[in-house]
Amino acid sequence: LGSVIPIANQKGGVGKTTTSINLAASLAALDKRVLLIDLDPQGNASTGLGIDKDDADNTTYDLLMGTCALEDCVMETSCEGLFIVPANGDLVGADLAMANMPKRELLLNQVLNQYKGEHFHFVLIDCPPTLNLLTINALSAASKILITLQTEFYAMEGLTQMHDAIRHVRANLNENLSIDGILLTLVDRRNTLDRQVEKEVRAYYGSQVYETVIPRNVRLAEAPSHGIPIIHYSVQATGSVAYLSMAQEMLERESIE
Amino acid sequence: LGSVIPIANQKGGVGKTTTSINLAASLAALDKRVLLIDLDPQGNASTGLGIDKDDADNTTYDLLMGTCALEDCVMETSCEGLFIVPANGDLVGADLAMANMPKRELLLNQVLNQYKGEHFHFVLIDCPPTLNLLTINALSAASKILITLQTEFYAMEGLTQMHDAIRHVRANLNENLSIDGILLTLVDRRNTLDRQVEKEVRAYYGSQVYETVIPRNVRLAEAPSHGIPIIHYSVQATGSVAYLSMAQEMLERESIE
Ligand SMILES: Nc1ncnc2c1ncn2[C@@H]1O[C@H](COP(=O)(O)OP(=O)(O)OP(=O)(O)O)[C@@H](O)[C@H]1O
Ligand SMILES: Nc1ncnc2c1ncn2[C@@H]1O[C@H](COP(=O)(O)OP(=O)(O)OP(=O)(O)O)[C@@H](O)[C@H]1O
Ligand SMILES: [Mg+2]
Ligand SMILES: [Mg+2]
Repeated sequence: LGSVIPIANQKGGVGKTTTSINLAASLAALDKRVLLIDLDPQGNASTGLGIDKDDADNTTYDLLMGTCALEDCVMETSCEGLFIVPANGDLVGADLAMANMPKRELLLNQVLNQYKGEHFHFVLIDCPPTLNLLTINALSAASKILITLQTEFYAMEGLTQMHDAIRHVRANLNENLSIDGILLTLVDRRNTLDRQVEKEVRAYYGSQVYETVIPRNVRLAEAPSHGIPIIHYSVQATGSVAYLSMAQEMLERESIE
Repeated sequence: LGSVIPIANQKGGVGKTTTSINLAASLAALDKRVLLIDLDPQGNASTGLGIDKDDADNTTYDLLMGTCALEDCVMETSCEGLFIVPANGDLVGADLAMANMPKRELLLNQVLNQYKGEHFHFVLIDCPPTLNLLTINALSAASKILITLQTEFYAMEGLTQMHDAIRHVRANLNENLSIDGILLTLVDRRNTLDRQVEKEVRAYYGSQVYETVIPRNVRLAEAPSHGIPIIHYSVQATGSVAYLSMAQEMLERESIE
């Protein structure tokens, strides 16, 4: 498997799912083979890619409980080169079920290491809005983490908790965990607050912050109701251009490492 | 204690904290004594009301762990009639700590029942964006739940999971739990998607949906950076008018019961 990249932030509604779907689709459009693992009990990434969650044979829940191998959970999507492990309501309360399992933080890491199927350049993981065992599993299995950040007042305060969690995982579970970057989403530069927060984040986190920002664009909110990523819904929309350019920037950052 | 009302939705970023702070402040402005319990490890409601979280003696974590009584956790805010039990990072991972405690779902209910301090007309609870033990504790202690809903595509799919959780709590932990209502937030009626979702929600949930909707209003996103509710930041803003009218509607619904 290639780079395993959770898309995480315990702050809710900051574009994690929208980034998971559209970054995955953009990387696939740039000829990469991409697997998206939906680790959120809400299953928004699965729905947003047109998957009928109640129809899926094996889901992320089955994967974590060890009742099926990764190669048996991977489903095709309507996008060439993009595959998904879907999530449904079974995942609600999974963290409680996992609490008393041995190596409870490393369950996902274990199944990814045992994967014997066709190679993926990228494995993206859509995380739930909470620092629970599901998110800790994603961080423990990760090569690097992508943090999506809305330019809102509460953004900076959430970052310190996320950095604490990253330090804890790096010290105890995954010494290779690094930060891929911070992606600013839902940005509306007409608002003073947005401009102020962007300035603060760039001043504090420097080159960790992606040059590309994702603007607020209603096409991004509409695309999931059609079950397709924005590049297949409206390729000339500002949201499409932004995610394609962000995918390219990710590849450039990857090649510099 | 009066009505205990969690403000909940496992979907992230749908205005739970914004509603907790501004509904609490509006009820206080209408001469009610209100307690806001911050049950979110992010502690956004505490910060949004100007509380220095690291300065607080007793927090929601201490309350749940039983190391202090409710009357010892209540702090004043800058608003007359509005009090808070603050939250800080101690609450991160509290659900794992609670997982093996007896009556783990009823810890909050227990401390509320033992309260011996001055009467509150309302106890509002700001919930985290996940159906974990913290949110289950809030539902188990509740008289009725207020669900905030953003008019977005993912909104409807989240509601079914919330209703499942409510049915589970009502059957096993709190037979009196009812739904106070569904409040539409971040509404921008210029968008077709917003109008479509609003129509669907009202058609499906009928009178459970508040007449008052909370419009998208940048003053609501700015107020927390000043540590005050919107009615003290900019009383003529559309966000202030909306929350005052919503508070009045809540009181009217309460008197009809
Ligand atoms: N750049 C954008 N422009 C417009 N709408 C957006 C944008 N990004 C996300 N949205 C919309 O905002 C809402 C929140 O985004 P999304 O669900 O991706 O966030 P999330 O962080 O995954 O939320 P959660 O914390 O619940 O998992 C969704 O309705 C989505 O369609
Ligand atoms: N009506 C509104 N108009 C404009 N901005 C709003 C409105 N309601 C909330 N916001 C802003 O949207 C963001 C998300 O709102 P908020 O934090 O209240 O949601 P939440 O459901 O509590 O999020 P979480 O799931 O992380 O707890 C915040 O930056 C907030 O200031
Ligand atoms: Mg999401
Ligand atoms: Mg909140």
